[in-house]
Amino acid sequence: PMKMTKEIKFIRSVKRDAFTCKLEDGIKYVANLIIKESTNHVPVVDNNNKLIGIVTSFDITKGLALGKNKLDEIVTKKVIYTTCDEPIEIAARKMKINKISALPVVDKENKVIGIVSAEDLI
Amino acid sequence: PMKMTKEIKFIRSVKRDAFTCKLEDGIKYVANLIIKESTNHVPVVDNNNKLIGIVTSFDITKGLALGKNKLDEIVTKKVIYTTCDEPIEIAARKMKINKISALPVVDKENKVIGIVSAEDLI
Ligand SMILES: C[S@@+](CC[C@H](N)C(=O)[O-])C[C@H]1O[C@@H](n2cnc3c(N)ncnc32)[C@H](O)[C@@H]1O
Ligand SMILES: C[S@@+](CC[C@H](N)C(=O)[O-])C[C@H]1O[C@@H](n2cnc3c(N)ncnc32)[C@H](O)[C@@H]1O
Repeated sequence: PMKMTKEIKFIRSVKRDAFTCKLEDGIKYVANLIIKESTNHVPVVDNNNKLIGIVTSFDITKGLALGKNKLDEIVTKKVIYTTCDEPIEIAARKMKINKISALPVVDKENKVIGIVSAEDLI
Repeated sequence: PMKMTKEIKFIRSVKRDAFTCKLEDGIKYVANLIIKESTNHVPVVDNNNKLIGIVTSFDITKGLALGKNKLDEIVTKKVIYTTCDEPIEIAARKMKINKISALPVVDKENKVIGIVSAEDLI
């Protein structure tokens, strides 16, 4: 008889390119990046491309609502991320538990190599 | 032998409350609504609660980038929506094809009765 095995998918097969920024960039620069690349989530990286934060259109909206105009004031510094080897179900659960809709993908050195959002998993 | 039937899920079982606004509201009002209710997608309704547009944190970010400060200038008027009876796979496909991450849920009179986002479907 034929065996019914469910194929496990990993982040490697669904991730997209990430568009990143630095902490010294302005909010307007990030806003322009968001609309130019049609992406809501911009990982923040240091000079070695290592993940140090994330800023999203939600954060820019928050900046507008609360009158904050420096990127440093709206960046989320405790980032929830994923890796190429993670099963997509684990990544999906991370998003649901934390009420977020995207995860930067990092390599073993914590460098940003991509991003995956809820839309990529549905 | 036991039959393997895949249960079909409908939007009715996954939708959440929507927080809406009117065209005459200000961008700052909508920005505050977005962060207060922790939601990125705000359907725009008329005086009868009928769907006439949608504005998201992406649109507010676009407004900031392009110097637009009226809500009417950043609202998306051609809205892709769903209904309670739609299977979630159809809703998911609508999101993927249009590169959007949420759909307002409307009743037979086109009144907004909820919203569903990609995070609710993963
Ligand atoms: C908690 S969510 C709530 C709104 C909505 N569910 C969403 O996904 O945007 C908004 C906040 O999550 C943060 N965020 C988004 N992705 C994140 C991630 N991968 N790790 C940590 N925080 C993240 C954003 O910086 C933003 O301040
Ligand atoms: C095309 S998406 C691209 C960025 C990203 N994929 C996202 O979902 O925000 C951004 C635009 O989609 C629009 N949009 C979001 N949900 C929509 C919906 N249900 N129907 C029509 N337009 C929608 C927003 O108004 C915004 O201008």
